[in-house]
Amino acid sequence: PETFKSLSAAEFFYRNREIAGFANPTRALYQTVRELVENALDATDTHGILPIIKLYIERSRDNPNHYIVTVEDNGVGIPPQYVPRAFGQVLFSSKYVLRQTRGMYGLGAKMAILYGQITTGKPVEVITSPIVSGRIYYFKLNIDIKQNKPLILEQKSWRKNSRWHGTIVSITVEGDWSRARQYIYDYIEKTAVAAPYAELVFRDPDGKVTRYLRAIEKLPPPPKSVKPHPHGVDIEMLKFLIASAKSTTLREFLIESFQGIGEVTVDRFLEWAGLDPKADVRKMTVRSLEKLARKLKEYTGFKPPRADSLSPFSEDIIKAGLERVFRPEFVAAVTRRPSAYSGHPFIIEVGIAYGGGVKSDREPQLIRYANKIPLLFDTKSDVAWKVIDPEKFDWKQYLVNFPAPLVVLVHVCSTKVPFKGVGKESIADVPEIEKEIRNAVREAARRLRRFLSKKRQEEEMRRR
Amino acid sequence: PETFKSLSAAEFFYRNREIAGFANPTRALYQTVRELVENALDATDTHGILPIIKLYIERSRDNPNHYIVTVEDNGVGIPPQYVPRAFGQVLFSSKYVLRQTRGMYGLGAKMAILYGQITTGKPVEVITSPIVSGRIYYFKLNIDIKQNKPLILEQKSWRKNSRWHGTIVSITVEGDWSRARQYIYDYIEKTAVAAPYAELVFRDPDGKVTRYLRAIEKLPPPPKSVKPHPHGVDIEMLKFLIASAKSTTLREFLIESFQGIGEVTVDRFLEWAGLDPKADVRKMTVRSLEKLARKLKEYTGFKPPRADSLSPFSEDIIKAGLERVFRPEFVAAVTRRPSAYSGHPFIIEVGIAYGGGVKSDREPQLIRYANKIPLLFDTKSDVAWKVIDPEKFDWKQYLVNFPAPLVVLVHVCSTKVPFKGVGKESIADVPEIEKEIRNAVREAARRLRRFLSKKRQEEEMRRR
Ligand SMILES: Nc1ncnc2c1ncn2[C@@H]1O[C@H](COP(=O)(O)OP(=O)(O)OP(=O)(O)O)[C@@H](O)[C@H]1O
Ligand SMILES: Nc1ncnc2c1ncn2[C@@H]1O[C@H](COP(=O)(O)OP(=O)(O)OP(=O)(O)O)[C@@H](O)[C@H]1O
Ligand SMILES: [Mg+2]
Ligand SMILES: [Mg+2]
Repeated sequence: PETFKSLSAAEFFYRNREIAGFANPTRALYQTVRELVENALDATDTHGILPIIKLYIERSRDNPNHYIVTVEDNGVGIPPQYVPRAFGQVLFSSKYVLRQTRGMYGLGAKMAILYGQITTGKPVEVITSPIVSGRIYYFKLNIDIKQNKPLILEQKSWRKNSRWHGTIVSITVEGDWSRARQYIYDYIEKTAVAAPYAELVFRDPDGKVTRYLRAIEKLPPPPKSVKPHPHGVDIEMLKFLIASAKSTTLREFLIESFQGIGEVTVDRFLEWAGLDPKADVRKMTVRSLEKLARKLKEYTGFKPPRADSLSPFSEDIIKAGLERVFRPEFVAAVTRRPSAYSGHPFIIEVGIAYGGGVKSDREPQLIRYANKIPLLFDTKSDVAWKVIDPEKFDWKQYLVNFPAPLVVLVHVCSTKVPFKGVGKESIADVPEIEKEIRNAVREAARRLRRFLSKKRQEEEMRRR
Repeated sequence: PETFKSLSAAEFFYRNREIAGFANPTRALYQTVRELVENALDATDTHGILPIIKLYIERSRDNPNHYIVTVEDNGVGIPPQYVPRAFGQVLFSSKYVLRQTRGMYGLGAKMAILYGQITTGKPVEVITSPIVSGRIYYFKLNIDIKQNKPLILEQKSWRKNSRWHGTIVSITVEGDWSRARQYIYDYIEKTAVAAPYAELVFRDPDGKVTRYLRAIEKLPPPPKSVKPHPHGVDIEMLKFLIASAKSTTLREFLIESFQGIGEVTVDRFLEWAGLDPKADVRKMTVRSLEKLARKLKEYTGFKPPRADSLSPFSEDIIKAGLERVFRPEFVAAVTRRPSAYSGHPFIIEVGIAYGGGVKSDREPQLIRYANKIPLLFDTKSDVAWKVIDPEKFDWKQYLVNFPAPLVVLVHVCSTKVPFKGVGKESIADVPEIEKEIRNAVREAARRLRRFLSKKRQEEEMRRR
């Protein structure tokens, strides 16, 4: 007879860790670095702090295949009452709100800690001090996988005698530095180039130190947390919003719970939809909720989704980054206006670099970012490749004939990037996103064409 | 200040449902069909029952974009005390054991039910009767997303006056039949062709009925549930096994908990590893567990993983299937011996069809299966494509020059197929699996070469 059983979320992701990027020691070492660095950047630039991030990878003295990965940041720190769950409970997070952050699942740090626990048995060590706090806190934690809760092995705190604030996380994992190193160096390089306002220091297992100094002193405005847009709504979301709303009438509920619905718009919408403004939302049947969800999705009169929940690179930063890495003959960058899919605002940015230090290749070299995170794997299954693939995009009409020295950078930023998997390596084919990437690439490619056509004319003239 | 929050597993998969294949109404309708059909096949052929599976998709009278998807099977049924959680609790399953089944996550049916609930508000209806039961049970259920538990809206049962056994599941979802139909027909066709011992009936929203009659009366031996192999072990798995073991000494624990470790092998292993057979496993420190895990992984003297936990198609079924669909000029099939990755047994099967009814194309046409499930999406990011891609596999040396009429079928079956995502569409690059696929393709390609070379010689002779 069948044996029925339930799993905790920790057990599920432990058994299926390849889904989160922990398929083998090479990918696991890379993913561990990523998860910690992305948390450190979220703790700084999302909070208006110029980041200082230090990454150390050192070989463990007990076992040459084990690596101690430590990341230190000068971020907002974590209140001590939340530290055990932040690092010991799968699906626990401060990023479950509508705001552009690198983190979104409440899983990343825990996956790295879990992987360390199952391959080396070593617990995670966390040192943290919130800006407002007068103390520094130390925790040594394990994850109780079956119960999905933290096990505190050690905990202490002491008075802070400096103005230090931030977090240090140290995890020991099985890894393969010889195979992972090219990806980790590439990831750190791409992160630094895209965040010139950050100072990054990286010391690798051979003791080699790489330092990226701050190139600009100005931090982009941090993204704000916002309310959902009505176009993203479904029946269960309505039920959740109703349960947590203060308002009880439909009219007040819509104004309170959504962005893009003001005093004037709400009355127009209710009239168009044929709904009663005074209806008690707590008494709505499933049938009326289904109708409300459908009408909210169809109505075109709401303001478009807000962009202040987003934080793009900017055309200057993209151009500066491409210049620095490639010293190309030509560079262009495009930051599109905000768009939306399923009520989530998003912005597409595209950069093109051509010639100069760019190597010639038989297809475009695609560099991808999502919410400022460099994406290195599964390139060909990403929606951005679907757009710029020479089999789909007519580069010839822009005077680019392969083999050619062409780099295309694509950045997707959103309150929710539709990744294909929790390992965050490639983006799904969302039609609105695909369309915007195509428009941005065309815009940048037109500028490339003007440059190439002018260059060709000058060469003609010189020949005569 | 940051707002910390935890999510239930149901909330997590509700918010990130694109990760499970529910990104839009087209994919959602397709995925709903898949999840129900795969459950029906697991309930039959895994239990020695010749499957009779009926799939109905009908348009809802309330809304032309809503579809009622119903699947009926003659399987083992579900004991009534487990029905609410089987369909109302995410991460609840009877397939969390080491045995080849289509299901593995404890998520599939719940995702379809969740999607129905959020797009149409309609609950799932389940009718079931276990073989041994004298009653038929009916349930109408919702999922309480926040609590991740079932809400029973209605429940009744009545005496069975026939020998019927099995399950009927009916879910109403938002869908897009015009876009989804080609994928659903393809999926049903590929499922039927690979399961000639099954009877499948499909009635689509236009009323069209497609019937696949049983072609063979003999069911392949159902896979057996087995113990883990020592090569898959990690520290946390050891802790779980120790907690549930009856034995207390290391020697007895190893024999009881693992496959491939017998009375003779255990003593040889313990001597080689320098471990004490009488050590009390319940008192082992993390350090000694880490050493035990490492030694178990390194030792090469264990028997290879067992194949009775697997259920491949067989070369006859593959050839018959390819003949039936393509009427090719040439067909070959290879079923490899069992191999293993991370202690999980797996078998690779490859089929080749050439010429005849196979259309000519500029690259090989890849048909993929995993644990008998047809995989239709993300083909180019699958490990099988990585092997047969003409850029990586020298088809010319097998006398195949593109464009050519070549179909390659690849089947990966395992106690755990390493899918890239919970939507089960493509398989990750596990080195052992990639190597076995390559060997199988070469074997089949060699037979193709003999055929093509002979054919070419005959054409030469006829020309003279
Ligand atoms: N360096 C840090 N500084 C401040 N807070 C942190 C830091 N690292 C982790 N946290 C907190 O711990 C929480 C859990 O982190 P974790 O990486 O597991 O999930 P996440 O970042 O929210 O989402 P994701 O799984 O997408 O990474 C974060 O939401 C954040 O509140
Ligand atoms: N038609 C059916 N007949 C018998 N049992 C069923 C049927 N459908 C579902 N079940 C039971 O309900 C459980 C949950 O199904 P569900 O599809 O959610 O998960 P799963 O099949 O175990 O894994 P996966 O998420 O990979 O599909 C199954 O494990 C099985 O025990
Ligand atoms: Mg994180
Ligand atoms: Mg299932």
